[in-house]
Amino acid sequence: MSKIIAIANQKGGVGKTTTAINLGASLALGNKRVLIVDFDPQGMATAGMGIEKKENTGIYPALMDGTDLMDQILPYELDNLYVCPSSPELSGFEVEIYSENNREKKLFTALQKIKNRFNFIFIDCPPSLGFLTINALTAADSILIPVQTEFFCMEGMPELLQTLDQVRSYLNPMLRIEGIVLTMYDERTNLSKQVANEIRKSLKSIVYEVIIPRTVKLAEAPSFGKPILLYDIKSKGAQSYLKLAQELLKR
Amino acid sequence: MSKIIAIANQKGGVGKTTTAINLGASLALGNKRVLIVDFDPQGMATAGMGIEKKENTGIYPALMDGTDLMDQILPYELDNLYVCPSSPELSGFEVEIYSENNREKKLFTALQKIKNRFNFIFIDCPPSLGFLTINALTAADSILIPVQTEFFCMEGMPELLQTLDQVRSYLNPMLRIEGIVLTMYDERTNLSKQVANEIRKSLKSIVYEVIIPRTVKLAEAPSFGKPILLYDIKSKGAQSYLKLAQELLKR
Ligand SMILES: Nc1ncnc2c1ncn2[C@@H]1O[C@H](COP(=O)(O)OP(=O)(O)OP(=O)(O)O)[C@@H](O)[C@H]1O
Ligand SMILES: Nc1ncnc2c1ncn2[C@@H]1O[C@H](COP(=O)(O)OP(=O)(O)OP(=O)(O)O)[C@@H](O)[C@H]1O
Ligand SMILES: [Mg+2]
Ligand SMILES: [Mg+2]
Repeated sequence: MSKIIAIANQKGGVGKTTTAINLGASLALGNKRVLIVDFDPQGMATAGMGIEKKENTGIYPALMDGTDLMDQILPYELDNLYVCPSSPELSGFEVEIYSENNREKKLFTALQKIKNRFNFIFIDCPPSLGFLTINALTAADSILIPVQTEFFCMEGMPELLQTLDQVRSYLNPMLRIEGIVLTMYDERTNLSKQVANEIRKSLKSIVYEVIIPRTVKLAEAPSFGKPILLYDIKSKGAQSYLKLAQELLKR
Repeated sequence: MSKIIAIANQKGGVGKTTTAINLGASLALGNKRVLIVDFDPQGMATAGMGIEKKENTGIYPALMDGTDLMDQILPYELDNLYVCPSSPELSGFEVEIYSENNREKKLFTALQKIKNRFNFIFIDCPPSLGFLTINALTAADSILIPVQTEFFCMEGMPELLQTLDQVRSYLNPMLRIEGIVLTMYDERTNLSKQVANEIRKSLKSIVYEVIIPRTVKLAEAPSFGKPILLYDIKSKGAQSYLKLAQELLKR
């Protein structure tokens, strides 16, 4: 089995990168071969895993000058986990290939060549519905949508669902919703409870049972350049991502 | 006096919109005439102030078909505070004017016509260094940079500072840094303290003394469609934005 999942939500700071790193690591711990593709020019997944960002390495050269993508994939200190880093040039990708045919399918073509070497490929997307995210949705089998349990979180949902429809109509008819994961849940506040209930009421079965709590350890782990599993596996944050990995496999 | 300030940081979810709404409201309370321009196609400042997002209203028509910008500006329940809403069409703005000359100066031209009617114009930017943010930096006298006191927060700073240099060289030589405001500070954790110290050490005088704490009331206020001042003026969050307004005026 091999599945490509785009982790996307145009709202900023909702836990896309944190989910890519920690869900990826949790599945790798469960003996799945996992690749994390950092498709954000800011390279937060690259930095958060302690990898130095270097010019012209990772996904950008594999898309632009056709270097073999496998050559740009790095093994990680956790067995079964691999990373394809981002680099700053990625922010110029859209303008550089503006006039090319099939420009939305660049990532799809690159990932198809290596898809069978992994059980899961996660694509960490930037906070926008622009060209990079469209490329990711075109390459993906499904989308995983982290949603912060705060007020603004549902504001962007109509646009996101509309974008999925457009991608399905023109670029990737098979694109499904893998699920919605509630993040940064603060059990001390009513706001989180109210928002979580509202989302479950309106979106029911596509929302995962597991909720990711807001914890200091999850916010600290990237400063040590490690997934939470390698930073403190007994923490609430690590346990919640391990449970999310199990729920994802069950569906 | 009339000043245009872009509130920008390509990192998502750092408090750009929350700062635009609450700093704007705090200055209005202090008898400054303030305009908040929502320049994010997601329209979070519009929604967070309880304004219904409508097709083809606000900043987009004023930029595209030259309707008078003042006609698109709405008064707010707080005296001296005005809002120019966003609408979904704004996300197509870049592609629509791709071939026009001076496309980066569209917002500059529109705001120059009305600049003297306000003491402060805040432009709430989307989480990217793309076309909309470049337009905002070209129109602005200065940039206010919210920085979350968490690990990822400094990752994007080099790219942001580089972008400012480029905007200064080609589009807006007078662009200055108004300041950096530390947001979502959690005094219970070492992470916030460490990050805040690190930022002050490296960026010294451009970081405001006032720190915005992470509080539930600040997260809740947008769900009531109100700035924190109208939701709970005695709260720590409201008080911190009032102090930030005073510090901004002193500089
Ligand atoms: N469950 C959590 N508990 C505490 N902090 C968290 C949690 N999830 C994410 N964070 C922190 O919140 C911030 C935003 O998270 P993250 O960068 O993963 O979001 P994102 O959606 O990828 O942001 P962007 O839109 O900029 O790509 C980071 O500083 C991260 O460390
Ligand atoms: N000081 C604070 N305390 C608690 N919650 C906050 C604070 N500031 C912002 N928030 C909440 O954190 C989330 C992100 O804030 P906000 O939307 O202002 O950031 P942003 O930088 O504008 O995001 P985007 O990059 O998507 O535009 C929102 O849900 C907001 O209500
Ligand atoms: Mg991210
Ligand atoms: Mg915002």
